[in-house]
Amino acid sequence: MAKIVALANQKGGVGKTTTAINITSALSKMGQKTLLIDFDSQCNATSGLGFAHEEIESSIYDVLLGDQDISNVVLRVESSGVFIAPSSRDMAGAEVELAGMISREMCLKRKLAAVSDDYAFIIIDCPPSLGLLTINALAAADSIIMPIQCEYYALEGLTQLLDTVKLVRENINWGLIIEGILMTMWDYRTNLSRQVVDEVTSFFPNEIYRTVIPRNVKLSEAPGFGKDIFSYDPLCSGAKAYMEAGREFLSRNGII
Amino acid sequence: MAKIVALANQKGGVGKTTTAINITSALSKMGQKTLLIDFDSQCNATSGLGFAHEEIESSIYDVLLGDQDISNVVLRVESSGVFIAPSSRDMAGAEVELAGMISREMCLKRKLAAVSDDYAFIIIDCPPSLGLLTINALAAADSIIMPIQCEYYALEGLTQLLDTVKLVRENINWGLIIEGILMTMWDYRTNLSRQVVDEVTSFFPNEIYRTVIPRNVKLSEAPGFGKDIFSYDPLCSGAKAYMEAGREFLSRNGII
Ligand SMILES: Nc1ncnc2c1ncn2[C@@H]1O[C@H](COP(=O)(O)OP(=O)(O)OP(=O)(O)O)[C@@H](O)[C@H]1O
Ligand SMILES: Nc1ncnc2c1ncn2[C@@H]1O[C@H](COP(=O)(O)OP(=O)(O)OP(=O)(O)O)[C@@H](O)[C@H]1O
Ligand SMILES: [Mg+2]
Ligand SMILES: [Mg+2]
Repeated sequence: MAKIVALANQKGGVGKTTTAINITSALSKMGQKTLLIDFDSQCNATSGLGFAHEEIESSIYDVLLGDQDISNVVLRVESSGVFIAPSSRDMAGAEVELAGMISREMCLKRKLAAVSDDYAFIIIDCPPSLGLLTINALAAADSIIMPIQCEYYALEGLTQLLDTVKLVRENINWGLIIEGILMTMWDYRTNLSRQVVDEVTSFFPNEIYRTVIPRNVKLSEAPGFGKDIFSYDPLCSGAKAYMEAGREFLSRNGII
Repeated sequence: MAKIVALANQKGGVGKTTTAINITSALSKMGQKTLLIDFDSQCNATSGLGFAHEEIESSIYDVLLGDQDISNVVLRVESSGVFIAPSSRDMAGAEVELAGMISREMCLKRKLAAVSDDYAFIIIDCPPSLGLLTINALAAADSIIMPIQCEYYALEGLTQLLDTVKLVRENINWGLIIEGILMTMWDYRTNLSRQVVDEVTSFFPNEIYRTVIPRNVKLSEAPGFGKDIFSYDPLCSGAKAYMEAGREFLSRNGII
């Protein structure tokens, strides 16, 4: 029975995709078979792992709104052993199409049931909004990891995100818990990073991960080569931090 | 007759709000009466100019989906002379509510007509998606400024954004043009920034602004104090760059 984790935050550019790709890779490297679901019409997780959108014959869109089995769309990244259910441009229309369906919040959950026994973990990369796609991800998930950029606006959005999590827990998925808060793009040179981390720590002392992801240009270069950070530059501070975060994730789940 | 400019890019965190606030301020400082519309339920432009969401009695939501006149919701920022139509949390439900309305793409355009003669420019800060709110902004706009972060994923999203602009031009607003492409968060220390700028320049030699906005921590500190960059630190590289961008905007419009 896979544990399903949603990576969500409606604030844009906080490191959802970067975290989804690199946590999935770290877990795979530690022997945990993990499926990454690219649930964003931007297809960043798909291209970030090296799949051009022309190469994608069927995607998570065809699973969600068509009649494809999820196991038919899953691709394997040779170099890292990561499995991904790719996204496609069609996902741009998914929310409008879902809106008219019965039990529209539970579509993803129903489809994931078919592969739940094939993986230890399923990680869902969400788009920067709290619309029906993110709601579907939260409805399907056992827990949520909230990447938070060490910036003022990212802090502001936290209340809205927590309100949504609460709404989903009370109405759709009573078991949804906060897996953790991962601080991203920490810049040792600025006070702002320190202030934001201190603020989040004071509100969420238990949920905030000890591991903090530093700002590291290698993390933003890697997707241009279609590689996770471990394949791109295994010794850089970004790779060390994401491996650390993967370990913390497993230890919080009592696996190591 | 105000010129209406949408700040749009579905990629998250590329500097839409930072550009909206600081271009509006630069234009106001150069004697052009400018209205900023916060069209994102995150309310970042509203809080970035110092208005806490508890202070907002009525917002752009009440204009769009209620019966408020836009002139009744506009607030003035004392220190900088900037006018803003604030957002509110209600905007999170706006897309679903709009979806059921007749001529749902033209709601904003109809409402802006009432204040068009009161301002030289109206700047619309869009959310990180290509949903009905961004479509409304593109339908109401004369032109679009596309902030593009000097990063791989930001480059990837450009085609999708251009496809949407073309769709809006062909079906809803034949006059919509590209005002310009503004490169943001340029980091002189990385090759990535240079590569992305070169790539965008090769595709859009005329639309890309000569002015490039550097990565500058002051720009991310200012919203925490509710100030535009000119009120926060007028001598920093971020302030100089946004004043430069404001000047380039006016010169491209034949005003200076
Ligand atoms: N720790 C980091 N250091 C440096 N750059 C980073 C880091 N994490 C992410 N980035 C870069 O910052 C940008 C935003 O990150 P990313 O795309 O992962 O965020 P996101 O939350 O998924 O964005 P969206 O809201 O658009 O889905 C990307 O260009 C990415 O390469
Ligand atoms: N030139 C810059 N230098 C440093 N930081 C910047 C710069 N421009 C923006 N930022 C910071 O980067 C983050 C993202 O910027 P901003 O919120 O303006 O982007 P956005 O495109 O409006 O995001 P969203 O997609 O969530 O609406 C913010 O924390 C902001 O303060
Ligand atoms: Mg993403
Ligand atoms: Mg914004």
